[in-house]
Amino acid sequence: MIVLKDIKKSYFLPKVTIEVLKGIDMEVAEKELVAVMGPSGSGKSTLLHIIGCLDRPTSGTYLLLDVDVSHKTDNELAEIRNRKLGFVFQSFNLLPRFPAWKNVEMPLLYSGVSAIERKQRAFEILEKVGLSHRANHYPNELSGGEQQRVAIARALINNPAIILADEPTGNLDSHSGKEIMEIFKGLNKEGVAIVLVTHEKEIAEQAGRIITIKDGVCYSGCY
Amino acid sequence: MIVLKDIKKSYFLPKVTIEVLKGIDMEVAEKELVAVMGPSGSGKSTLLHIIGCLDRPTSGTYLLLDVDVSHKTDNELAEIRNRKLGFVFQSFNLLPRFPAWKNVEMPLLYSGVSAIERKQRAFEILEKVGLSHRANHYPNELSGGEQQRVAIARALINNPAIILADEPTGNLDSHSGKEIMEIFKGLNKEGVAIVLVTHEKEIAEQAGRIITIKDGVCYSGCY
Ligand SMILES: Nc1ncnc2c1ncn2[C@@H]1O[C@H](COP(=O)(O)OP(=O)(O)OP(=O)(O)O)[C@@H](O)[C@H]1O
Ligand SMILES: Nc1ncnc2c1ncn2[C@@H]1O[C@H](COP(=O)(O)OP(=O)(O)OP(=O)(O)O)[C@@H](O)[C@H]1O
Ligand SMILES: [Mg+2]
Ligand SMILES: [Mg+2]
Repeated sequence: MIVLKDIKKSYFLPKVTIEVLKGIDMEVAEKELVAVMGPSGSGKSTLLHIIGCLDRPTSGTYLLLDVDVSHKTDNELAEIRNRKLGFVFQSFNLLPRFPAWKNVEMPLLYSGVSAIERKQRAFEILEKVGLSHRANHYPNELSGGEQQRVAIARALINNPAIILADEPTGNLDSHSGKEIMEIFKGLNKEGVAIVLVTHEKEIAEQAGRIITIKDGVCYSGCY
Repeated sequence: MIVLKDIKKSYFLPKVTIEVLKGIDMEVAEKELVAVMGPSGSGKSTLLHIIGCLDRPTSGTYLLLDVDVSHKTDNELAEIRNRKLGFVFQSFNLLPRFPAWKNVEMPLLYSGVSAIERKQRAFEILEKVGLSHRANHYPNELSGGEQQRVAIARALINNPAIILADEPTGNLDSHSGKEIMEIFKGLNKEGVAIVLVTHEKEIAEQAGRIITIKDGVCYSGCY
């Protein structure tokens, strides 16, 4: 499902080049639930953005669902992303001028679902993450943990084949964190593959495998 | 140092009023290091914003450093805030068009310190949080944990009497989290009072006292 071969990523700044990923070799099979751990600044979000077709690697080969995506156009990548992937960003990326439920329905706008059905599904999924009482709040009227749950709901709304989540429980108390993990584990049992970045040991231990990123390479748990 | 008496806070939305704080009675003495815990959405950030003079309570009395701040003007509150308090926001609030070191020196702009000394102190404090190698990066060129450490450095630069930190280790791996707590504990030994919101049990246990907020009131550890 996800195959990375010698993936490298550098950022070219005016005075210096930052080599973040120095040759990542790893795989995620269908229906797997894997956790990614590593020190702050080690390249976890960078890796997740590449897996999620949000950023391009500097070099290397990436096969997603048996298709070589290293040479796809931006439009083709957007098409794959919108149909197959659900993304929970580390910084949430909610649209400030829309209430929670409109943020959640956003991915459906491109898939031809009617406005009535979009709204209904948005409210259903907000209920699932325990936030139906905040559906009409704008992002700046929500707490940190509530914004995070809106971002999680948005990633689930399109019934994606793969969920990529970047510290999805970082702003949640342990009870809310457990609830979110139960949702992810439930979806994984139904066949959804999940790649989840976390700093929390007790979250990572619930995954089938822990991939550790260190000094720009896959250090352990790569296959 | 910090005395709250029957503090209430409601948000008045078009169709509904949200009562967040329903009568908080609590105190923090000089040189204390206290942790605040509670479920997501229970009002921890709201409480910290009121203690930090960033928001006004709907009713109740608040004494900061023996001064009743409930009736101060906005300018007077800003003056107290800039001279006495250091704030680490849950959402970092870094200025996107300035590099890390300029974000860090920002609080010194109002205190008449020369540009040369501001820059020097900014680089020193970035070194303290382990980020001198990223001093020239803009916020969107930093990882989540690195942005958090810039926000922490900014809160420390002005040698505040009180530090208010909202989930300061939420985006950090356990090693970086420990380093930040060592900095806070070192400052606390030197006499700085610290109020820190966290969801992480092993962080809260390092404080002298744990204040729990539930259903809008101080549930335990209030004095
Ligand atoms: N500007 C606002 N308008 C309306 N409601 C708000 C506003 N800001 C916060 N709220 C509501 O107030 C409640 C408390 O928010 P607060 O940010 O203090 O929670 P918190 O305890 O910090 O939660 P978390 O652990 O998720 O960060 C939330 O339920 C939130 O929806
Ligand atoms: N646009 C950019 N330009 C330059 N450097 C960048 C850029 N984005 C990220 N970096 C650098 O790349 C490194 C990896 O960043 P990344 O966000 O992948 O880390 P991370 O493992 O997710 O860390 P955290 O646990 O703190 O979220 C960091 O050291 C960061 O400074
Ligand atoms: Mg990250
Ligand atoms: Mg909060």
